[in-house]
Parts: sequence; structure tokens; C-alpha cells
Amino acid sequence: EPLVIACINHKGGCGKTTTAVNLAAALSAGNKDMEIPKRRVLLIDLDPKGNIATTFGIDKRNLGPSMNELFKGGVDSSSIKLNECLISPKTLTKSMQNAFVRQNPERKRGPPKDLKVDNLWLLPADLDLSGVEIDLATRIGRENRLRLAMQNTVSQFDVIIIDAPASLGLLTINALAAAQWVLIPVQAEFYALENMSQLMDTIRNVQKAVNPGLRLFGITLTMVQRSRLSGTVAEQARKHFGDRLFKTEIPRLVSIAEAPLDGAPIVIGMKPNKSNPGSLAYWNLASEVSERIEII
Amino acid sequence: EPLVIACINHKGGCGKTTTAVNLAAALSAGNKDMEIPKRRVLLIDLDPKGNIATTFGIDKRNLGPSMNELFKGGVDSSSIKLNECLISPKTLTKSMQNAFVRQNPERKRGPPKDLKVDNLWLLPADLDLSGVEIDLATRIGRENRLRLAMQNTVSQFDVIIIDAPASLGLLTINALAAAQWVLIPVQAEFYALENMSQLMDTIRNVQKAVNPGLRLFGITLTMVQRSRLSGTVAEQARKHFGDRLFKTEIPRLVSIAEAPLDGAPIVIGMKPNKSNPGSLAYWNLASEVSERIEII
Ligand SMILES: Nc1ncnc2c1ncn2[C@@H]1O[C@H](COP(=O)(O)OP(=O)(O)OP(=O)(O)O)[C@@H](O)[C@H]1O
Ligand SMILES: Nc1ncnc2c1ncn2[C@@H]1O[C@H](COP(=O)(O)OP(=O)(O)OP(=O)(O)O)[C@@H](O)[C@H]1O
Ligand SMILES: [Mg+2]
Ligand SMILES: [Mg+2]
Repeated sequence: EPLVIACINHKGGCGKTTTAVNLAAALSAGNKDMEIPKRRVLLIDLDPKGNIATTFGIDKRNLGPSMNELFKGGVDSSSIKLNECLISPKTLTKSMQNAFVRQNPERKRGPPKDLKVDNLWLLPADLDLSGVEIDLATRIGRENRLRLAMQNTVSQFDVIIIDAPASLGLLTINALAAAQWVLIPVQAEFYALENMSQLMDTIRNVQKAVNPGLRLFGITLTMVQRSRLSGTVAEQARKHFGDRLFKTEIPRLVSIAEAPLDGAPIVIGMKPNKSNPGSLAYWNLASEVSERIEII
Repeated sequence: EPLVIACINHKGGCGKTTTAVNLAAALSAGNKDMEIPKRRVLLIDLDPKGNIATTFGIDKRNLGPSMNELFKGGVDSSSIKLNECLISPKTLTKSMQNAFVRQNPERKRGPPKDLKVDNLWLLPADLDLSGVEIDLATRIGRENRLRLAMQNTVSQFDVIIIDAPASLGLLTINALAAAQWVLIPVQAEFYALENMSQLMDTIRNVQKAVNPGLRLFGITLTMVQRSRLSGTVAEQARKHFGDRLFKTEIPRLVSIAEAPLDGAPIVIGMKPNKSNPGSLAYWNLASEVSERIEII
């Protein structure tokens, strides 16, 4: 029985994708020193922008059967099985190494040996998912298409992380219906608290109407920098969510944004240590997440 | 005949709202030294997050008839007229001054006299618009609801700026169908160029299928900072879009993000000069936009 976590926030650009990708990569790799066990992780991209494939250097024009077919098929006649749409660790690794070479032609030695993933699978998305979302409105069981597609096909994973788009449309509702846990990345900025309260209302509605088992996994502060807003938002979040707020705060660092230039998310591309504070921050978050997974 | 500009990008958090609000405020105020004439401006918020009302300190729980009613009504029986949903410059000004006082209780002198707008109207949004978007999928003329609502009611404005959400769903399609011009704020980051090309495809589809008159007003680089990515993205954007790329680059500055703490967007809250580079940048962009409006 895999643990299913949806990474949700209708505020744009608050680090959903960066958080989903780095947590998935770290949890799949594990880390002995930090006592994070290896896990088999499936990363599901539910965002038509399809940024996750791009992070790993995957060319979306060469994708095989995809998420879109899973949503478009009839409720019991979906001719595509979820497993047929998955990109394997082997393919992800090859793609990352090719991306490294393509984007760093001046580095003659090529990609580092440890630029790889062993236990991470990806279910990618592409832009057609926008049209799929619009069509989905008229279909029977429209909130449950992802949940249905996941049945009987995902027992081989320990953790499934779903990256949702910045909206409260049917794709996000599908993520909330398919998940057991919600992880909310929050950027400390002017609209953060108002957007949080909108989001909590939506989650409550989904709990009542579609998924009573849905619970809050945690809130994580992202892109943190010194500012009048940072302090206030962090304080309010702590007051409201108590220990649901992860202790690790992810700082705003150009290195985190630029990691995909080297073909991989920062937790893979850089060792977690004092000279790589971006990698260290996401590994620390992964450690907190891993502990929380073990207590659940 | 107002000029209608839609502020569009399905990438989240790239500065659509900040750009829409600051341009609308600057164009409505005008600036003699910068040769920007005063214009009557309508700002339309099409994003269920409703961040624009919040920027001006408007309490969304007290909104009268809203955008949602415009979309929900029958094609010819919409009982609500767009003009009934508008928030006037007088109400916006009062709200900004109250927000200033509420958020700065330690400042005994109260809000500055020039914390006001004279020629800016707002059509606000709230979270129910998410549900409205889902229901819209099954309605006749679903792409044209905003365009219809705008007919016969907006001739009193010189410029209309529409702020769209971070998605390519029906709300954004309505913005593209109702607009004559598209303004694209772009943050120079890893996914920027791929997302741009996805967006241009969507715009082309809307041009073919729904709005042949739609044209590109311009591209504007936002949240610019020194980084490997900044240079590459700016260079590629310049190559691809030529003079469609505005010369003004908006720097990443905490002051821009924190301006709403003083009850107003930065172009109203701070004078455009060397000690307020955030305000200066957006006023410079407004000046370029104003010139482009005059040539069109
Ligand atoms: N801690 C950080 N420091 C600096 N840049 C960051 C950080 N986290 C994310 N970024 C960058 O900020 C941008 C937005 O992040 P990301 O795409 O993860 O957000 P998102 O919530 O998934 O956005 P969307 O709403 O568009 O899906 C990306 O270019 C990303 O690389
Ligand atoms: N130039 C800038 N420097 C620093 N912060 C900025 C700048 N422009 C915008 N911001 C802040 O970044 C955040 C995202 O900006 P904004 O909300 O305008 O983007 P958006 O594209 O409208 O997002 P969404 O996709 O959620 O609608 C906001 O908190 C805003 O105040
Ligand atoms: Mg994302
Ligand atoms: Mg916005």
C-alpha cells in the first residue's frame, strides 16, 4: 500500500514542482548518514506545463502513451494502463546525463557518475492535459479518474508524490481525490495567508464530498528570504498549523533554480553540505518528511 | 473603443498580477515628466485567487455582484451588468488608505495624501470563480462569456487590462477571446522558454478558432536577477521576439513584493526615482507601454 502525497497550492510559483521533485528524488535515493531509507518512489506530474519531464531532460515530443490517455479513456475501458506510461529510473538517468552534456558542452569530463536515480519512476504530463481538463468536466466520476487509474497498478511503490498545477480545477481535484495526504509548499509573500485559507476551504470540501480519508501531511515554507513578510507569514503559519509546519525552511537560492541546468534537481546534482545550502535544505526537508512517513 | 490587453502566462508566479496592477495604476495616474497621459483604466481580475482586490485592501467577503454572476448567467439573460460589479476609484482609494492604517498601526501620521487612484476601476474576482470555470465547460459560447459581458458596457474606458490565472483553462481562454492584445510577463528561469513556446501555441489556436484579431502586445522580463539563466533567457527572448520584448526589465526586489503592505502597488506607494528602483522600473515599463499604445 503506497503512501500517496499530493503537492498542492493554487498560488503560482511557490515551489510545488521544485519541492515534489527534490523530495521524490531524495526519498528514492535515501541517505545513510541522515538515516533516510531508500524507497521506491513514483512521481506523478499533473501539470500541463509538464515541467518535471523537463527537469530530467526528457523530450516530451517523444513520450509514449501518457497521462492524457488515462484521463480520456472510458471509466472501465481505458485502454491504457498507468504502468505503460511510466518512465523508468534507467531512462531518467540516461536523460539526465544527456541533458548535462547538452547544457554543459564545455565540461569535457561529462556528467558525474552519481548523476543518476535508481528507485524513481515518473508519470509525465504534457500540454494536451489542459484540453483534457476542460473535457473532463462532463465525464462521469470526473474527480476520480486519477484514483481509478492508480488502482491495481501502484502497489510496487512505497511513496507516490503528485505535483499539481496552480489552480483549483479538475486536475488538482483529481490529485486531492487520489491522495491520502496533502503537502502544501508556501512562499512567504503578501497573499500567502489568504491563499492558504482559500486552499484549506477547498481541501475541506474535497474531504466532505469526495475523499474523507484526505489529511494534511504538512506545510513547508519555500523561497524564504529576509523581509518584513517572511517573519509575519512564518509566524502565522506556525500559530495556525503548529507541528504540521515543517521545521526546515527552504531558502531562496539561485542554485536551487539553476540545478536543472546540470541535468538534475539539486538533491541529486549537489551533495548536502554547508557549501551547498540549497541541497542541504531539501535533504533536511526529506529527512523530516521521511520521519513523518515512519510515524504515520 | 477601449484597448483590451490580457496579461497571460500559464507559468505560475511570474509576475502577471504585479505587472497588470502596476501598469493599470500607472497608466490611470499618468505622469507629466515621463509624458504618460492620464487614461481611464479598467482592471479585470480573472483569477479565482482574487489577489487584485487584496492588493488594494478590499475585503472580498463584502463584494456585491461579481464576475461570477457574469459568467453564470444565461447567454442573453445575465441579470447582472458588468458595470454593477465594478469597484470605483473612490472605493479603491478608501480601501487603500484603510489598509495602510491597518497594516502600519505604528505610523501615527496615517496614509500619505497621494495614496489614491482617480481613474482606475476594478472588476474583482473571488474563489467561487474556480467552480464557475468547471461549470463553464458545458455552456454554449463558453469561450466568449467575458467578451459578451464586456460589450456595451466598457466604452467609457481607454484601456482594459485583464489579469489571467496560471492555467490554460477556460478562464484564460475567455481572457484571450475578449482581448485584442496579449502581454506576457516572463520570469527568466529554467522552464521559461519551453513554457513560452507552449503559450504561443495556445495563442495561435485561439487566434484560429476564436479570436482572429488577437495580437501580441509584448513580452516583459520580470523578477530579473544576475544568474546563468537570466542572460540566456533574455537573449533567447530578444532573438525570438525582437522589438516585441520591452526594453525595461523589472528587477527582483523585495520592495515590489512588499508594496501591498503599505496598501498599494509600488507605482502608487513610491515615487519613481533612483532610491525606489522598483517603482522606477514599473513606471519605465508603463512609459514604454504607453508609447506602444499610441502607435497602435
Ligand atoms: N528555493 C528556491 N530558490 C530559488 N528559486 C527557486 C526555489 N524554489 C523554486 N525556485 C524556482 O522558482 C520557480 C518557481 O518554482 P516552481 O516551478 O517549483 O513552483 P511551482 O509552484 O511548481 O510553479 P507553478 O505554479 O507554475 O507550477 C522555478 O523557476 C524554480 O526553479
Ligand atoms: N519584481 C519582483 N521582485 C520581487 N518580488 C516580486 C516581483 N514581482 C512580483 N513579486 C512577488 O512575487 C510573487 C508572485 O508574483 P505575482 O503574484 O505577481 O505573479 P503571478 O504570475 O500573478 O502569480 P500567479 O501565477 O499565482 O497568478 C508575489 O508575491 C509578488 O509580490
Ligand atoms: Mg509547478
Ligand atoms: Mg496572479
